[in-house]
Parts: sequence; structure tokens; C-alpha cells
Amino acid sequence: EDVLISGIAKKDNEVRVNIAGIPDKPGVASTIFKQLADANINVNMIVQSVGKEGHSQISFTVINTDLDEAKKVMAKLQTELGAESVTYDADIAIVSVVGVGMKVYAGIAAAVFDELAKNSINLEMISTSEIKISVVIRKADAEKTVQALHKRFFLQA
Amino acid sequence: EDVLISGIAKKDNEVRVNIAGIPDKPGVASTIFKQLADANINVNMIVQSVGKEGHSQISFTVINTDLDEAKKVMAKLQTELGAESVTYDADIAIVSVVGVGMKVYAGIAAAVFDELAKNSINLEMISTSEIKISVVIRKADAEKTVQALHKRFFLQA
Ligand SMILES: C[C@@H](O)[C@H](N)C(=O)O
Ligand SMILES: C[C@@H](O)[C@H](N)C(=O)O
Repeated sequence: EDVLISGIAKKDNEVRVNIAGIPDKPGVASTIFKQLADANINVNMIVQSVGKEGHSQISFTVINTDLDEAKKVMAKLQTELGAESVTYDADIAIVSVVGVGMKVYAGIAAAVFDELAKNSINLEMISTSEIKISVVIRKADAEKTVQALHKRFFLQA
Repeated sequence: EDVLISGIAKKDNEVRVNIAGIPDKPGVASTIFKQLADANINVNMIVQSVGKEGHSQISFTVINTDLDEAKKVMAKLQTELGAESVTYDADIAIVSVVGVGMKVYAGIAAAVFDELAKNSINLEMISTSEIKISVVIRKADAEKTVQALHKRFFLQA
């Protein structure tokens, strides 16, 4: 089948931000990301899963050098939105598997997750599209993860 | 700034699946996606946000023609993993904004979310990367969303 894994990338200079217990209604996400954009904070990997009982949470990452500024913005937002909590985690890495023609997509995601499971690595966040599978893991697991995935997909490490 | 929105796509033939209250430990995601892959079910837009108290949830979409088969697999998984629930929602659309050079990324996501908020459209799920912003919305809002985003980003509708 026509799958080509073109590369595996690792980012370990980003911090995961999570704002939880926010109202799941129009205008909330735009408020958050407009204020971050106004502060010139670039964000990566925005992830929001299905909400529950009218509330939701949104996770995203920022470059560690933007963390202080992000914290100021998020503190204001927590109050403005009545969010239950805002948490930060700098001890993460984002590992991404990039491919083309992933029509055997379900199999590729399964293989990526299987390789991590074999190595007892916990998947803390997942975000995928037809061309990219990204996972958030502990920073200490990043090197082992990249090596294992290179081996699994027969890539030069 | 060097941003190019290359297109806006809509998918309204997919069903959102969410498995909630699953243990947030290695091997859980791989179990789910291996069983789906074994049943030849292709999945799209896998989203998992940060877990809480040792549990998490994973959302993903399947083509509506795969729904019956997916439900069989998920029913087994719910028991196997002791999941709190598995839910399905066919009344969704996935709208994606694809771009290149999104180094003003934070601004693009903010603009997409702002446009939806202006139109009172709720963002039910979000998944982004540097080249693609995908949102899950009510199917009935899909056409209005695509038109609004085309207009906002000066694209031919
Ligand atoms: C939670 C947040 O995404 C909300 N649903 C919104 O549309 O803004
Ligand atoms: C929830 C699920 O992703 C789990 N953390 C795993 O690694 O399999």
C-alpha cells in the first residue's frame, strides 16, 4: 500500500498549556487565541476533545521562551472565562511521524502507538491528520521514542 | 508575513467516536487502534487532550459507511478497557483550513475561531498543526462556516 513515512521529528523546547473547565460555547476558543496572538505568542498543537456537561478543556503548546508571557495572558483568561484551572508542563516532548499517502492510516497510527506501548511510553496527548501523527510524551522518553520509531519504520536514525 | 491559506475543506460524511474514562497508561491507545486497523477501519482526526486523575478520553472519526463495523469493535473495547462510555455523533462536519508558512500561526487559528464565534458556531473539537487547522462543528453549520472562512481569507468560494 502506498504509504511513505517521510520523517520523524522531535520538539523538546515547548511547554504544554491546558485550560480546563471552560464553557463549551461559541467565542471561548477565539477569546483565548486572540489574546495569545495579540501578545505575539505563537502556539502549536491546539487540541480540544469532546466536551462534557457544557464544559471543555483546550491544550496547546508554546515555545519555552514565550512561557512567561503566556502565563500572564492565561492568568487573565482564567479569570475572564471562569476557568477551573490553567496548568503548565515543561517536561514534555512532541514527537511527530510525517507521512504521505497514509490510506493505511489506521495501521500507521496503530503502529506508532504500539511501538510506544512496547517501550512502556505513555501517550499524554494525541493529534493526527492524514499526513501527520503527533504525540506528547515525557521529555525523558523522547530519544528512546525517536530511535524506536526510526527502527520500526526502517528509517535511518 | 508569509502566510498562504491554500484551501478550506469540508467533510460531512464522517462520524465522531469518543471513548471516555479509559486508563491513561501505556498500551491503551495501541489496543484501540490496532483493533480498528485489524477490522480495516480507517480513522481520521485522532484527538486526545490531557488526562485527569489517571483517566483520559480519545476522540476520532470514521467514514459513516464504516460505522456499523466500528461499533462492534468499540463495544468489545469498552468491555476490555473498562471504559466509562463510548459515544457516536454522526451530525458533525469537519472543516479544515490548510495553509503554508503559518508562522503567524497563532493569528490564523485566532482568526478561524473568531470567524466561527461571530457566526455563533460552537467549536466541538479542535486539532491543529503548523499547516492545518481542523475543527468539528454541527453538520448544519458546515456550509455557513466554509462560506464565512472563504470570505474572511479572501478566497474564491
Ligand atoms: C471550548 C471552546 O472551543 C468553545 N466550544 C468555543 O467554540 O469557543
Ligand atoms: C489514553 C492512552 O492514550 C494512554 N495514555 C496510552 O498511552 O495508551
